[in-house]
Amino acid sequence: MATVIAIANQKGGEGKTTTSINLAHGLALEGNRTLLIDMDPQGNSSGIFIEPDHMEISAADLFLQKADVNDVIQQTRYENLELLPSKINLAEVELGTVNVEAPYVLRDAVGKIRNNYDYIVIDCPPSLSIFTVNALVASDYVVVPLQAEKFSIDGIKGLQNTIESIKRRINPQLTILGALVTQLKPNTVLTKTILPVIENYFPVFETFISSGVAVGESHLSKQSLLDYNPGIKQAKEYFSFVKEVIRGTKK
Amino acid sequence: MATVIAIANQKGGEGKTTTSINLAHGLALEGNRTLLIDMDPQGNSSGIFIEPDHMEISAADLFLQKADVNDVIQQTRYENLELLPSKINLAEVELGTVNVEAPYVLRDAVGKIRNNYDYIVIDCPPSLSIFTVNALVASDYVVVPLQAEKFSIDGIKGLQNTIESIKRRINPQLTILGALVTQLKPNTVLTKTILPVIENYFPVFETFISSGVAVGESHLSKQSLLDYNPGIKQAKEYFSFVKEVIRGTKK
Ligand SMILES: Nc1ncnc2c1ncn2[C@@H]1O[C@H](COP(=O)(O)OP(=O)(O)OP(=O)(O)O)[C@@H](O)[C@H]1O
Ligand SMILES: Nc1ncnc2c1ncn2[C@@H]1O[C@H](COP(=O)(O)OP(=O)(O)OP(=O)(O)O)[C@@H](O)[C@H]1O
Ligand SMILES: [Mg+2]
Ligand SMILES: [Mg+2]
Repeated sequence: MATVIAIANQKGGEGKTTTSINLAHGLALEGNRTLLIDMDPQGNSSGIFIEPDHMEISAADLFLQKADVNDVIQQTRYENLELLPSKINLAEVELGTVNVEAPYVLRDAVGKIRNNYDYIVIDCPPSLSIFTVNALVASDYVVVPLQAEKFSIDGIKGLQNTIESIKRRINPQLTILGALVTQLKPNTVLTKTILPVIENYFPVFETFISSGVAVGESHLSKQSLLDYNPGIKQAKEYFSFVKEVIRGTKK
Repeated sequence: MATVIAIANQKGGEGKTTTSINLAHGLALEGNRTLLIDMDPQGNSSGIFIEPDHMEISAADLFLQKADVNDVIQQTRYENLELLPSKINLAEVELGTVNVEAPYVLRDAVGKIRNNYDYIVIDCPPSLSIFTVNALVASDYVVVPLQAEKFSIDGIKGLQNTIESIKRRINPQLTILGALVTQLKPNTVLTKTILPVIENYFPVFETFISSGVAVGESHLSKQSLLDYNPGIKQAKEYFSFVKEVIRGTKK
């Protein structure tokens, strides 16, 4: 039965998608049957694996009750890794989500397929919208990628409040696995000032992901970083992060 | 009568807030009476000038018709620069916005105060939500900050579609002033590959903003970069960008 991990942060550009892709592929490389769910209408993580124009069926169809989850899930070129993709039509769903059932769509879908996987990783959009709420309601753990930057801290309290509220009302077992510091530049004043602040809110992973051009290159070549250049610094850091996640989620 | 400029991009972390703060302050330093409007419930640009806890009245009150725009605007410590701030309660407004009037709230408010300013700069959130729509409906020009990165390109077509749609239906005079390349690292393969793609969609400003630690430091010290370290590379780049905007928006 799968361990479900939401990759969430309402701040934009903190590394959610980069972390989702590489955590999911890293878990798969470790022999885990893994599902990557894209909950962002921007579909950045999906786009690494499939062109939006070739996506006949996607996450929106789940929310509109037009498809069964088993029909939406597809293979990827990576062994052990499957994808539940999204494209821009998911944004239209958001307008219809002031109803009581709305936060549970993903949890119900995950419930049907949980036994097919060891891990499910959910990429969230930069908002505390219905899609992030669905991910948190469906998850056992949350990982919060964030930068050692002022605006990254502005939103931490709000994210913590949302997680606490979902724990209290809907999903008592939701656990914050930790904050993953990403895009780290070495030895800046920022880093020394901001890291202690993050530690006040969430446990922080020992692994930091440093800033490096290979990350953007891997996205451009539509590969995970672990595939594109497994020997490069940031790939080794993601491998190390994957090991921390496996240790932290042992049942 | 003010020229109104929306700073928009639904991709997260592309430099909207950094650009909004420094464009607004740069215009003010050039002697223009300037208003910075924060349309992001995350309130990152507002937080440079005022603590959310000290904000009794803010953008949400406009949308809830609880306040007149003149009461929401406040002074900043920078001469010629005023602020219409937001905080997290703006997010609650989003749920009530499936009505016909919703896209016009900001335009109506701006209409009342346009003659008080030479420029109005609007910081948008990372979504094509009601707040970005309000900004585009209220604006004469759009500036699109973006990185030379793969995911920055994924969303360009969607943003262009939204702008075209608002031009066609609501605001025919809306003009794309250009794309501002931000957080540029020197001479990467990414940059050479991605810049031509951006140019297919939008005119690109001659000024590029390079990546540098001073930017994050200025946010941490709650100053514009132009104030924090006017001699540093990225500040000079922003000064140069401000000049391009002034030239491009001459009436
Ligand atoms: N370690 C890194 N080094 C260099 N660039 C990185 C690194 N991690 C992420 N990036 C780049 O930073 C940008 C933001 O990363 P990403 O898209 O993964 O963040 P996100 O949180 O998913 O953004 P959004 O909020 O828009 O969904 C991307 O262009 C990505 O290529
Ligand atoms: N030129 C630069 N050099 C270094 N860091 C930068 C630069 N521009 C922006 N940043 C940093 O990158 C992060 C994202 O910038 P910013 O918050 O301005 O983007 P945004 O588009 O407003 O994000 P969001 O989509 O969350 O609103 C911030 O932590 C900021 O300090
Ligand atoms: Mg993302
Ligand atoms: Mg911003």
